[in-house]
Amino acid sequence: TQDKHLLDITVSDLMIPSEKVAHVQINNPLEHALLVLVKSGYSAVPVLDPAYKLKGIIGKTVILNEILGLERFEFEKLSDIAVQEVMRTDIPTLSTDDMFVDGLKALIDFPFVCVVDKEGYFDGILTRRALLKQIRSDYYA
Amino acid sequence: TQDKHLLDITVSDLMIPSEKVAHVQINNPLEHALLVLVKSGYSAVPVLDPAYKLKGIIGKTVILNEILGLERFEFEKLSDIAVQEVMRTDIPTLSTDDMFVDGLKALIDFPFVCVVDKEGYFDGILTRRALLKQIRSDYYA
Ligand SMILES: Nc1ncnc2c1ncn2[C@@H]1O[C@@H]2COP(=O)(O)O[C@H]3[C@@H](O)[C@H](n4cnc5c(N)ncnc54)O[C@@H]3COP(=O)(O)O[C@H]2[C@H]1O
Ligand SMILES: Nc1ncnc2c1ncn2[C@@H]1O[C@@H]2COP(=O)(O)O[C@H]3[C@@H](O)[C@H](n4cnc5c(N)ncnc54)O[C@@H]3COP(=O)(O)O[C@H]2[C@H]1O
Repeated sequence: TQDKHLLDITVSDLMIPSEKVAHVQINNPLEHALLVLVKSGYSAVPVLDPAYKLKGIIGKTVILNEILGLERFEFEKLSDIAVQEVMRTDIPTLSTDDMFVDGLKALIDFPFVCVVDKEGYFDGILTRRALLKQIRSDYYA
Repeated sequence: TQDKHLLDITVSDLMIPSEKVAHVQINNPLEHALLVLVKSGYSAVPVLDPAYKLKGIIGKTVILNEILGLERFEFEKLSDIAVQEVMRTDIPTLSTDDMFVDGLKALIDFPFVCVVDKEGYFDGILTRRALLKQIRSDYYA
């Protein structure tokens, strides 16, 4: 993508493919999701169903908010709540053949945006870092 | 900044001023830092000293890693560790008169970058969102 003009770049040129994206399943308990988020270091990851369709995203803040009691963090609750009960579902998505500018608009309010096919199967994610790296190489071209 | 050309825009045109930035102090216990991060929803925030100089940044992952034991999250440890013991200090900084392209380069690997003056006093932060919004308005200009 070094020599492609910014306007000709598609989402599939910049996205991280699904096999390289950390994710959790809708039926996982929150304890598992928090471990995946802490071990990977990511703020939030996609949530998939057993058929590999995208269902939402889940982040550390939502999980910690769920267990924040009056006096302390109630960690014992983590194993009783499933990811699908607290995940965020009102999220934008992109398709592989969307253009660079569609990615730019979607990433203004989200650190990453999920890429799905026409039936909703998960293809990967587009991140702000990938977009900014491309803008930098376009700047210096 | 709508009508300024991208190349003429400075960091001070886009940054969030210090009074609007959530932060913690070097001597705060981790419990306080985690509460600020959960209540604000931010992944990481700047760490300042009592004189308002920048000392580092702290995020949810570092705090949770610190208390992750073999069997469970050991929450009781949160009140025994100070922010300055675990904060990250190898972070880039910008100054108010740096240009747009300096901000772009710094933000490729960091969701936000702290802005400081020549003596290290904290002026604010430049975020990826502010940069992307300016790129979008330049795109449509
Ligand atoms: N292990 C690592 N190695 C190097 N740099 C790292 C890193 N983890 C985080 N970063 C840096 O920190 C930024 C913010 O990460 P965060 O986890 O908050 O937010 C991330 C995370 O929530 C998600 N993400 C990125 N890569 C992912 C992956 N492979 N699997 C699942 N989620 C991913 O997309 C968001 C934006 O990612 P982006 O790359 O634009 O921006 C990343 C990247 O610049
Ligand atoms: N309360 C809120 N209202 C609306 N949108 C929100 C929001 N909290 C987060 N977001 C959105 O999510 C992005 C990632 O936030 P995050 O907390 O991981 O990462 C944030 C956070 O660590 C820090 N940050 C942003 N504003 C801050 C502030 N006022 N005080 C302290 N830290 C801030 O800079 C990072 C990048 O911020 P950026 O704006 O580029 O990107 C933000 C923004 O697009």
